[in-house]
Amino acid sequence: SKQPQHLLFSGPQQARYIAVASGKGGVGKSTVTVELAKALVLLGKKVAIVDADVYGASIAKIFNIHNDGVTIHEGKILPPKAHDIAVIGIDLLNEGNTPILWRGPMLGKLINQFFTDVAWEQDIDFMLIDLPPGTGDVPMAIQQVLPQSEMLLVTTPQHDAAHVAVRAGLAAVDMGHPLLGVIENMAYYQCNDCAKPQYIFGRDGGMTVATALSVPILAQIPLQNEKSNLTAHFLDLAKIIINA
Amino acid sequence: SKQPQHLLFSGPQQARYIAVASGKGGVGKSTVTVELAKALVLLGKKVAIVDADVYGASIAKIFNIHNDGVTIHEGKILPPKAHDIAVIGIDLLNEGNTPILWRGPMLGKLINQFFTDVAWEQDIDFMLIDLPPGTGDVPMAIQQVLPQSEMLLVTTPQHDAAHVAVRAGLAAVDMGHPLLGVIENMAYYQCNDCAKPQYIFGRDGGMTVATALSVPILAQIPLQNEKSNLTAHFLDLAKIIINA
Ligand SMILES: Nc1ncnc2c1ncn2[C@@H]1O[C@H](COP(=O)(O)OP(=O)(O)O)[C@@H](O)[C@H]1O
Ligand SMILES: Nc1ncnc2c1ncn2[C@@H]1O[C@H](COP(=O)(O)OP(=O)(O)O)[C@@H](O)[C@H]1O
Ligand SMILES: [Zn+2]
Repeated sequence: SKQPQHLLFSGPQQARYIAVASGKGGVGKSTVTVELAKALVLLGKKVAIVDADVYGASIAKIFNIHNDGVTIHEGKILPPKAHDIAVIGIDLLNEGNTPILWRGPMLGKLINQFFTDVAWEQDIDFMLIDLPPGTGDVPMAIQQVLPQSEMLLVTTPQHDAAHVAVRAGLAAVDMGHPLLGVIENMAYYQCNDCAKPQYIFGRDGGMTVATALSVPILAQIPLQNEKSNLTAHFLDLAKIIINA
Repeated sequence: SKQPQHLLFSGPQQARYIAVASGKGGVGKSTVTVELAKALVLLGKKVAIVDADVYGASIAKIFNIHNDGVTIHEGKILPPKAHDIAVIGIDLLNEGNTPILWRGPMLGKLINQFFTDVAWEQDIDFMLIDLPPGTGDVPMAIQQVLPQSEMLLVTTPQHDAAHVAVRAGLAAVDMGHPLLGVIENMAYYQCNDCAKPQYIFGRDGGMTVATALSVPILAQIPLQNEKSNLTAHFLDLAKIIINA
């Protein structure tokens, strides 16, 4: 995607940078980021994840990566790996558990740190960036460092989740980020007994976002506690994104 | 429950104070608080809710109460009402949308404010207190103001939600709060087509918490997007709590 580079930028030059956003928390944004990354790896791509959700980092937790302190190599941080995916986040840089109040220049500095102080391998194909929910000041800070990054929106079928996702999408478009499309998560539940799809959270969320932003619905991911049963859905999604 | 009163305590003297806690966010703690309050009102009780989740207040949002500025009456805040339930929370006291960094004495002062600066009606039967998820410093601050309050724990069937709920329960017991029991939320989904219960998130969460803390499972609330379909479940729960 050829990000314009400032001098210290250590991110991989040839990679596609895709930010994953949602309007509200709890819709499955981090789950989608992790499962999509795994599917891209299964298709032979080299993938890294930046957990930019500074207010509620969860990628390291999903991968069960503990903060044993980072390893420094030639002055840069070596990101830990899980499932062949390099991962960095505030919870891996930050000791302790204090709610983080990142504002203005502090926030810009932190986001920069993800792309200047980390030793990223240069042959990475996809850098996925897990954004905090909503439209706050982290997406702005990302925009400054990665003006060319694309964006994926995650919503559930629920009315309120879709409306705030539209707001997050409009804010991204204003900043010049191309929107790849919307992922409707928890879209239905496939009944174990009668195999009929159950639209527990309604049916319109994905369509509401897609129509409002004129973007495609890239996937409808079912409600499934055992995430390994979602592999086929995420492989389909990964193929669409690789060809986009 | 006859809380020991300091001079300025404005909470109702004869009310039962019940704190609603969970280990992690997103398990439905606030939804359970609101639906239980509505069921208690249907059974003729007078109810108020204190939203002490200072990091993620949501009770006013669930009731669609907007922060139009509070009304002051004889130097005290008049809590707004929805469905006959008086509600106060940081989002109704606080202008704007900044993430709140409440620590130590500031936090104690805020929690106190809920019980000294608000004009509570004295014939309230139940004061429900929605705690932040986890075991941080808000439950400690509540303990100081309301040493006799009882506690309800909310979990989903998921393994990780149950384990953190047990930790929240053990912390409450250490502080001398009697545990009423555990509510397993999103316990199952009643298939619309074949009516067979679907245990989407597994089956053991409530039982794990109940056994670890030697408390009863008070309710198993199904996954149901239309909350009005949960009335019967919450009426049963309210009857158990009134008689506890
Ligand atoms: N498709 C799904 N089916 C079942 N549970 C899901 C699904 N997607 C997410 N979850 C669960 O929902 C909760 C919230 O997901 P998470 O990815 O943390 O949301 P967000 O990042 O939007 O806050 C987690 O417990 C996760 O396991
Ligand atoms: N029994 C239920 N069935 C369906 N959705 C539920 C249920 N309980 C909660 N929810 C939904 O789950 C989300 C999280 O609930 P919330 O009460 O805000 O959780 P918490 O207070 O634990 O963070 C909300 O969108 C809410 O509507
Ligand atoms: Zn069925």
